[in-house]
Amino acid sequence: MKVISIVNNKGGVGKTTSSQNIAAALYRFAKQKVLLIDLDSQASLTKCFGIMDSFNKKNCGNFILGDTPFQDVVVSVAGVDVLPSSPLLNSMEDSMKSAAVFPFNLKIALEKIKDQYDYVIIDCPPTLSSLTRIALISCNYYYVPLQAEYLSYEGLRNFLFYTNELRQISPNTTLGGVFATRYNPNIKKKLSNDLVEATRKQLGDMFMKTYIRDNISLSEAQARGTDIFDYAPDSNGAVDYYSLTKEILNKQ
Amino acid sequence: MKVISIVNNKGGVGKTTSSQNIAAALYRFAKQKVLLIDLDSQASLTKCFGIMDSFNKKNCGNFILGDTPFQDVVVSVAGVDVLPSSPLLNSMEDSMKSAAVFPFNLKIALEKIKDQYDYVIIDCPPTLSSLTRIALISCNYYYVPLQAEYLSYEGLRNFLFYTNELRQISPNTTLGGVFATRYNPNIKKKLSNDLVEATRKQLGDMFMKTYIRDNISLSEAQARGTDIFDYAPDSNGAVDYYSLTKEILNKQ
Ligand SMILES: Nc1ncnc2c1ncn2[C@@H]1O[C@H](COP(=O)(O)OP(=O)(O)OP(=O)(O)O)[C@@H](O)[C@H]1O
Ligand SMILES: Nc1ncnc2c1ncn2[C@@H]1O[C@H](COP(=O)(O)OP(=O)(O)OP(=O)(O)O)[C@@H](O)[C@H]1O
Ligand SMILES: [Mg+2]
Ligand SMILES: [Mg+2]
Repeated sequence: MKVISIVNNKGGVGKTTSSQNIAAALYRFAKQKVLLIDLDSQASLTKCFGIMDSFNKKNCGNFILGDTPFQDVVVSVAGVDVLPSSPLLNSMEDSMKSAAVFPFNLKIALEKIKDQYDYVIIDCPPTLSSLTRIALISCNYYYVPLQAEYLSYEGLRNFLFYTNELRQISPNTTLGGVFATRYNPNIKKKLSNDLVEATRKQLGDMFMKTYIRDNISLSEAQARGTDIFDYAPDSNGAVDYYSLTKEILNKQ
Repeated sequence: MKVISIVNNKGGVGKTTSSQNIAAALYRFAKQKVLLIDLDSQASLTKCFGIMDSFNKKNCGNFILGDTPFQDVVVSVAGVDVLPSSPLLNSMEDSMKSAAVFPFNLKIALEKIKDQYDYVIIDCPPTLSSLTRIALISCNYYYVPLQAEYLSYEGLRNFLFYTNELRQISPNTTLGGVFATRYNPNIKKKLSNDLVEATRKQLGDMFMKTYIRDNISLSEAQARGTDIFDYAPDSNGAVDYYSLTKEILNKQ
């Protein structure tokens, strides 16, 4: 079982959109058994699959804390399994931090289900909070979506510095790659092209060849509670996430 | 002195861009003395003013904790004063939470400087963390930027529920309004128009008449470390933030 975290402390760069569509591509095209974990109390990923988050339902925090069996938390939808989030996840963070095994809580919890899935994809919140650390420590690879804009680019250096430090306590946690989102080299936005080129030079191979173009169908699909391959299979969004997933599979 | 927080736990909706340009408009057009506080450890707002965040400089956390005098933290730039952020702010959050006065830390700290400014604008991180609570409790009004997209719209209900609960311990904290960002009603994106209409119906007067159109000059200005009025005074971004600031001033 391979565990992948989609992570970036900058907000709104496409973490949830990438988690959703990479997982869908792994299932639809590579026939992989996939578990998605929504570690963000905003529950965006949960909503993208049409699962209503609510205070009285169990969430991924219950599985991580071990107070509820996996089967009573997981939801199967459109061929993938989802450990949903809810606003209550926020208040569970303190109990995770005070557990004896922190920050290895999720890594240990995932041991219990390692024979059931080929891939686990973890959508992270836009912070360097304990939930993001728990996700980074539990994964083999982390991928960083980068919006081709100044603020997202500026924050990348500190973020990669932080994740690299983390390897001292979790040597298995490896940067899978950084990829551009909402980027369209053909629209002559000089700033975006300059930022992407600068990142490519700095990161070399760690900067993925595939980029995700701006495509309204991606958010339209989410409003309908489904993935891009189901909603608009011929769109730029579908083509780009298909080739990004292929590039991820080739790197493994 | 009026204190305004720009908040939304959804990431990437324009909190930093709005904080920067509302503050700049208050100074340039309404001749107000403005203090900006960057409560996000990503330090986006700090970078928007060309201030390099670094580990060895004092940040707004030092002022809130009271270990450094205000004058030794504040930076004056382009007519406004900024209490900058740095990656260290993240680690100061725990000391703020354990202070006797939590979560009134900032409210109390601002008492010391209340004769020096007309407005304080606080840029918040994309979470419901303690830093966001500290900001909400210290402000008179909070304004919520809303991207005209499904995930941002979906999260609004829970967010406003949370901020409304907070009024039980801070009755002065009032919703100033919600405003649409990166919205362009003329581009026939049916989903965006539907979401904006739905929000307008739900919120009535609380949904601001001014919306901010998508405008690349806003991020280009940030890459140059300045505000939109200095970089592109005739752009849509400048026109929209001017009228939004006017609408905010009329509401006070
Ligand atoms: N390539 C794209 N083209 C068009 N819209 C996109 C694209 N990627 C993401 N979006 C939209 O942009 C918004 C932000 O994306 P998303 O929510 O996935 O980012 P995030 O990094 O998960 O945000 P947060 O920091 O709040 O968790 C969403 O409304 C999403 O539908
Ligand atoms: N109206 C707009 N038109 C075009 N670009 C915009 C607009 N508003 C914001 N942006 C850009 O979108 C990105 C996200 O905006 P911003 O960083 O201000 O959001 P935020 O809510 O502060 O994000 P975070 O959740 O990470 O704090 C930035 O690169 C910014 O330059
Ligand atoms: Mg997300
Ligand atoms: Mg911001």
